[in-house]
Formats: sequence, C-alpha cells, structure tokens
Amino acid sequence: MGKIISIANQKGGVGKTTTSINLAASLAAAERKTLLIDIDPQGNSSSGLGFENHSPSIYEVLIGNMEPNTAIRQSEMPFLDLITSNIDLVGAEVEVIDFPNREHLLKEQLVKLKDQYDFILIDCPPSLGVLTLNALSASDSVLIPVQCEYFALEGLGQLLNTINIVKQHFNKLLTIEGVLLTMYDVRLKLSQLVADEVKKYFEDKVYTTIIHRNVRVSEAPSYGKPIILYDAVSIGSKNYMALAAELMERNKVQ
Amino acid sequence: MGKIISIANQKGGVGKTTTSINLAASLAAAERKTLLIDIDPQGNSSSGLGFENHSPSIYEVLIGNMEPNTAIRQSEMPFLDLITSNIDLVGAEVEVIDFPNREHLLKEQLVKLKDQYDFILIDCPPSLGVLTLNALSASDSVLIPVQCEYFALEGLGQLLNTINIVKQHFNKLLTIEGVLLTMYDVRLKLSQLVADEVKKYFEDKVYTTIIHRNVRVSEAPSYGKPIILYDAVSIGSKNYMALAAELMERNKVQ
Ligand SMILES: Nc1ncnc2c1ncn2[C@@H]1O[C@H](COP(=O)(O)OP(=O)(O)OP(=O)(O)O)[C@@H](O)[C@H]1O
Ligand SMILES: Nc1ncnc2c1ncn2[C@@H]1O[C@H](COP(=O)(O)OP(=O)(O)OP(=O)(O)O)[C@@H](O)[C@H]1O
Ligand SMILES: [Mg+2]
Ligand SMILES: [Mg+2]
Repeated sequence: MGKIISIANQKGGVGKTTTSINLAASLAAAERKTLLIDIDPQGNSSSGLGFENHSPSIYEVLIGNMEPNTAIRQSEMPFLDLITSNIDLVGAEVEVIDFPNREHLLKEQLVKLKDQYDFILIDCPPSLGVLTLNALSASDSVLIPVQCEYFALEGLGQLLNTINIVKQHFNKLLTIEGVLLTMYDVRLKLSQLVADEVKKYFEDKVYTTIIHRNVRVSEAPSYGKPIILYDAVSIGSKNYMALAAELMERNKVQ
Repeated sequence: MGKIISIANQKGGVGKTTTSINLAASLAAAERKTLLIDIDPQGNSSSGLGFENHSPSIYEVLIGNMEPNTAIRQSEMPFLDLITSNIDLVGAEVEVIDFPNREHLLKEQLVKLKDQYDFILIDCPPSLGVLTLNALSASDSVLIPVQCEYFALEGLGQLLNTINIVKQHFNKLLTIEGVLLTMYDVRLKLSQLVADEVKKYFEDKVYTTIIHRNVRVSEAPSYGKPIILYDAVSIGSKNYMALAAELMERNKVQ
C-alpha cells in the first residue's frame, strides 16, 4: 500500500519543487516505486524533470475527464513516474467551486493508484487554495520544507492552522511526515538561528538531514534532471539521498 | 496624482516582499509620500516593517467594512505609510466570489487615496487569484521581480498572459513599470545566464539596477526594519536606493 505525501508550504520559494523532484528521484534510486504529481499550475516539477508538453495532466484527472493511469508518464529513471501539471490548473480553482465534493476530487482518483506505488509525492503551489486542499485531503501525511530565512518562520503558524482544519473537515488521518530545513548556508548566522527556532517548534518532527544551499541543485532543473543524475557527487545529491534514507527509516520500509 | 504600482509574480520567493518594503522605504527616504499595501495573506510586508497586530487591515477595506483612510498606519519613516495584511485574506478569495465586481473591489477604494501619495505600492501573494487580480486591476503599472534562477524564467510567460487578460477585461491602461533582477550572485554562471535571458525577453523594460544577493537584506525583516534603516551602507541598501532613483527617473518625478 503506497504512502501519499504532500510537499506543502504556502510560503513561496522554500524548496517545495526542489524537494519533490529530488526526494522522488532518491526514493526511485533506492528502488522504491515512486509517483510524483505536479499540482502547481507553474509546472516546475514537470519541467524540472524535462517534460515540456504538459498534456495529459493532473488537470484532466482532477475534473474527471480522464483515468489517472492514462495521465501517468515514465521518467528516465526506472522506478519514477510523473503526472504533469498544466496551465489550465489556474482556472481549476474557480471551475470546481460548485462541485459538491471539490476538496476530495484528487483523493477519489488517487485511491485507484495507491497499490501500484510505494510512495506518491504531490508538489503543491505556494497557496492554501483548492489545489493544496485537494492534495492535503488526498494525503496520508505532509512534508513541510522550511527555508532557513526569517520570513519562512512567519508562515508556519498559518500552515499548521490549515493542516488542522483539513484534519477536522476533510482528512482525519493526516499527519506531519516531517519538517525539512532547506537552503541552509553554514556561513550565515541567520541559517543557524532559524534552524534552532524550527527545532524548538517542531522537535523530533524535524529531519536530522538538512539540505544545504548548493548551486548545483539550482542548475539541475535547467537540464531537466534531478540532482542525482546531474551531479551525483554534489552536496545536494548527498543531502537528498540522506533524506530519502531517513524518510524510509521513519516509515520502516524494508 | 499618485502612481499605483503592483509588485507581482506568481513564482514564489522571488523578492516581491523584499522589493515592496525596500523600494517603498527608499522612495520615502527621497521624500516621496509613499503608501505600501500588503495584500498577501502571509503578511510579510507588514511584519517586515515591524507591525505585529494586523487589524485593521486591507481585508476590512476590501470587503467594504472600512474606509481606506481608517486602515492607514504610520511607519517609523516620515514619508512611509502602510495598510497591513490580515489572516482573514485567506478566506477573501472565496468570500468575494459572488460579488458582482469582485475584481474591482480594491480599485474602488484606492481611488480615494491616490491624491494623498506620490506612490502606492501593492505587495502581492505568489498566485494569480482574486487578490492579485484586484491589485492589477487597481494599478497603473506592475513591477515584476525576477529571481536570477532557472524556475523564475519559467513563469514569466504565464504572468504576461495574466497581465494581458487584466488589460483586456479589467484595466486597459495597465502597463509594465519594469522588470527587476533580484538575488543576483556575481559568483554564479546561472545568475548571468538568467539575467541575459530576461534582458533578451524584456529589453529596455529591465532596470539597469540589479539587486545583488546580500545577507543583510534577509536579516533586516527580523528586526522589523527596511534595509536602509538596518544597514545603510550595505550593498542591498545601495541597490534599492538606486532602484528608487531609476524608477523616479523613468516617471520623470522631479
Ligand atoms: N538546496 C538548494 N540550494 C540552492 N538553490 C536551491 C536549493 N533548493 C532550492 N533552490 C532554488 O531556490 C529556488 C526556489 O526553490 P523551489 O522553486 O524548489 O521552491 P518552491 O517552494 O517550489 O517555490 P514555489 O513557492 O514557487 O513553488 C529555485 O530557483 C531553486 O532552484
Ligand atoms: N537581495 C537579497 N539578498 C538576500 N536575500 C534576499 C534578497 N531578496 C530577498 N531575499 C530573501 O529571499 C527570501 C524570499 O524573498 P521574499 O520573501 O521577499 O520573496 P517573495 O516573492 O515576496 O515571496 P512570496 O512568494 O512567498 O511572497 C526571503 O527570505 C528574503 O529575505
Ligand atoms: Mg514549486
Ligand atoms: Mg512575499
């Protein structure tokens, strides 16, 4: 039975897409069957893995025009599949407003896929709208990337609020998979200060693995590759492989 | 007659808030009467200027419960005022769905303020929803921060699409105020590559002023101060003062 994990944080630019792509690729490298779903209209996870044409996509699946299996694409890694995003998702927020079960559209579709994968990751947009609500309602847990910067701390309260609301109204079983510190720069006092705050707030939910700021990580998407294929010996690659190992350990996946 | 400028880009973490706060403060330092409006539910512009309690806010103004003048707060700089954000804005997207003029709510209110300021800046959230549409409909122009990273290039097409849609349906006079390169790192090839692409795409709309990556800029908000008050001699401070000068030059403000 696959585990469905949303990668979410309404604060922009904290490393949601980078974590989605590279955690998915690292799990696939460990031969766990992994599906990455890009539900962000920007489509960064899709292009970061080299997919240009974004149709068929999660949009058609969400509004019920297509079976999820039809939208699945294979990546260049054997154990990694993807369902891409699509520009039409921008309109989906308004389009589904009148659907009676608008927060559960994704959940109803992903039930059909759970048995085929060990992990299903969902890359969320930087907002708490209908798309992120669908992802959280469909998920077993949520992984929260937190950039080691001041503004990233600010939004955590709002995010926890939203997670609690989803738990009460849409998905009682939703838990926090973990909190991931990203873009940590060893030279900056600010990084350490924020890291300390986050650990105080989230305690053992914070991954021991910290993702360091590493330019190779930000170069990889322009080649359409995850970091482990772009530069396997980089710090970023080591960090994300360690994260995959820690996540599997926490889920006792043998 | 004040000029209303939205600071917008649906890509997250590109420097919208940092530019809103520091451009507003630099214009105020040049003794231009400036109002900063925080329409992002995250409230980063509000807290970045040291405002904790976010009520009264732009939320009450938007839904028509309060005159805009009542929501104006004075900052510690003589020529800089602020209307703060509020967590209730998260619900505003759905709340105003049935208002007949839901895209023009902000415009109707800002008309009452235009004469009191030289510049009104609006810090937008990382999405193209109702809040950003309201900001664009109410604005004379839009300033687009572009982070010098690969993913930041991706979203520009979508943003231009949206600006054109707003021009056609809500605000014929909307223009691009300028495109600002942010978090430029002289040590990285990637920064130069992205900067070259952006200049090819936007030509003379791109500001000559480039905002360099500078840790003092990311430290300032934790003290509730704009960079020119936190560290006046930093690169960040010089960059934003130069940007204010360039913006005023382009608007022939004497
Ligand atoms: N560890 C890292 N080292 C260096 N750069 C990084 C790292 N992680 C992410 N980045 C860069 O930071 C920027 C923001 O990251 P990313 O796009 O993954 O964030 P996001 O949360 O998905 O953004 P959005 O809110 O727009 O969806 C990107 O340009 C990315 O390449
Ligand atoms: N020139 C700079 N040098 C160093 N850090 C910067 C610079 N500009 C912005 N930052 C930092 O980068 C992060 C993202 O910037 P900011 O929050 O202003 O972006 P944003 O576009 O407003 O994000 P959001 O999409 O969440 O609204 C912040 O932590 C900020 O402090
Ligand atoms: Mg993303
Ligand atoms: Mg912001």
